[in-house]
Amino acid sequence: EAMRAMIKKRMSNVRHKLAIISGKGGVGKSFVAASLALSLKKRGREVAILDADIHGPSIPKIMGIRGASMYVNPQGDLLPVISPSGVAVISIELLMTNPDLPVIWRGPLKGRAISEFLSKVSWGELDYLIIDLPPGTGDEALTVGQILPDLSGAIIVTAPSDLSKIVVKKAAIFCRELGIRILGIVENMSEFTCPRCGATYKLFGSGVGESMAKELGVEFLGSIPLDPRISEAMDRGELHKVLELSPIIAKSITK
Amino acid sequence: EAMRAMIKKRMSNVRHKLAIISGKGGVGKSFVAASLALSLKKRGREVAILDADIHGPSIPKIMGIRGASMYVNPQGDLLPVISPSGVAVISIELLMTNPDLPVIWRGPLKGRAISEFLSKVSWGELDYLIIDLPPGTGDEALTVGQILPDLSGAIIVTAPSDLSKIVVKKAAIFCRELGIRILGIVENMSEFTCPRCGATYKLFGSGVGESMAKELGVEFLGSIPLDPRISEAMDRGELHKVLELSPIIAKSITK
Ligand SMILES: Nc1ncnc2c1ncn2[C@@H]1O[C@H](COP(=O)(O)OP(=O)(O)O)[C@@H](O)[C@H]1O
Ligand SMILES: Nc1ncnc2c1ncn2[C@@H]1O[C@H](COP(=O)(O)OP(=O)(O)O)[C@@H](O)[C@H]1O
Ligand SMILES: [Zn+2]
Repeated sequence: EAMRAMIKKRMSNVRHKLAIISGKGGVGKSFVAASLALSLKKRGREVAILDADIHGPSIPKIMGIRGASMYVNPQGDLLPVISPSGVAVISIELLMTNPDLPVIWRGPLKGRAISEFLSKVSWGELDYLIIDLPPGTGDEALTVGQILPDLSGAIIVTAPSDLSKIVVKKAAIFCRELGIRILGIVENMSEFTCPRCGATYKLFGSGVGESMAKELGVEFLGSIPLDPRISEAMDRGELHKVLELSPIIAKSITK
Repeated sequence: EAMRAMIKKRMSNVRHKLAIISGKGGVGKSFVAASLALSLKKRGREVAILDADIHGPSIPKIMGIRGASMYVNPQGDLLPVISPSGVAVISIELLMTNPDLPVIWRGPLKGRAISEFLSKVSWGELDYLIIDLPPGTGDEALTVGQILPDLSGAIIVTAPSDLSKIVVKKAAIFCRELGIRILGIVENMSEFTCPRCGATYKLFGSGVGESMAKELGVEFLGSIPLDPRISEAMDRGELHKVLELSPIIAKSITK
């Protein structure tokens, strides 16, 4: 209908649309989405992130713009907030007068919010649109998968535990069912190295990323260590300062 | 309507109903829910867990019964699966012929599934019903909060990062809005101690659980260390073997 035509028009200036999905919460989806966007921007690309997590938006905080607001221009276009790094950000949190309040919505409203973002936002000329999907295979992921024309693909993020593997596998099957190409798998928080004595620990298990990539016949993009400097940088909105801790992010860009 | 009357009848033999909530995924909600249920069972109580995470059910795996099935008796009651520890388990995964497949449902179906569980399951005489809620403040949490009569309260689980704190705070406000009593806050994965050299690291930040408890005027139940033996035990369905690693769980039981 009219909405789809509008989305098609808005998306016509966006070259690549990448979804970051995991199914399981807390594996580092927002971390990978934000790191990917920052690495692309560093290489001179025009980049925006859509925070599709309606209940737990964390992209504004990670990008250092918590408390900022999105505005509507006289023509009725929704304008992204440009973060200090130059990456444009769209998030439900940037529309709220009080970002502390929970968004207590049932499915239909969440689907509506996502389609409003895709049809009303003036994205401008973009090389990459990165979409940070929430945990689960519900309304938000379905709306993105069903109404976004020619999604370039999805990067799947997993943690090393069997528990994560089981839930993340469901996200892979979800992509297959919706015809979304899986660009590869990233394993996050793979190991921790003690700064004092150098001993390395696999805190959550091991080998899940690689074995899943084999099982699904997709590329294993690599693993990222668990490093307290990453969590600290995310809490401070300074992820651009620790990008070198996850070299595989830049590698996955060339996909 | 008829559904509510049915739920009231089913719940009349259940003494305490506790919800385990966090808002943010991956902080250890399922770990706390399962540990609480196992600790209560060890003290001779009759306990059941309702896995309300429709998209990412992990309770069957944690309780060692992945692949089992729930059945319906001749009177049409849905029967829980009794895990090796004696804790009864209800989960969408126990109704699926292939537990690997994703549940790709929009909000209304998820709300329906939760109310079906609460009205069709023959819970028997229970001292405690523990409800493991999924991340977010959407359909599943709303349905539980709105249709479960006299919920005894909710335990909030957070990880030590600011990022978790922001999303978890939304869950606390959600509880307040629905009139659900907050029994206390548990901080999980607070620190890791290197087994080789004894150095302790706050991998995700610190002090969030305590400061949130103060902010909300609720009890801080304590913190649980990040220990690879916990993740291993969860992946093997042997959490009962490592209960002593989180002594605060038993403490929160007396609430
Ligand atoms: N490689 C890492 N090292 C240390 N902390 C990490 C790492 N990846 C993620 N984190 C932390 O783990 C938590 C969850 O990450 P997040 O990106 O929010 O996951 P998701 O989007 O999957 O819920 C955050 O507090 C973040 O700071
Ligand atoms: N205290 C802990 N120490 C080590 N691993 C933990 C701990 N708590 C949780 N985990 C691991 O972290 C992951 C997330 O835990 P889970 O209980 O599934 O979180 P949630 O239910 O909030 O998504 C699981 O792989 C689990 O094994
Ligand atoms: Zn050490």
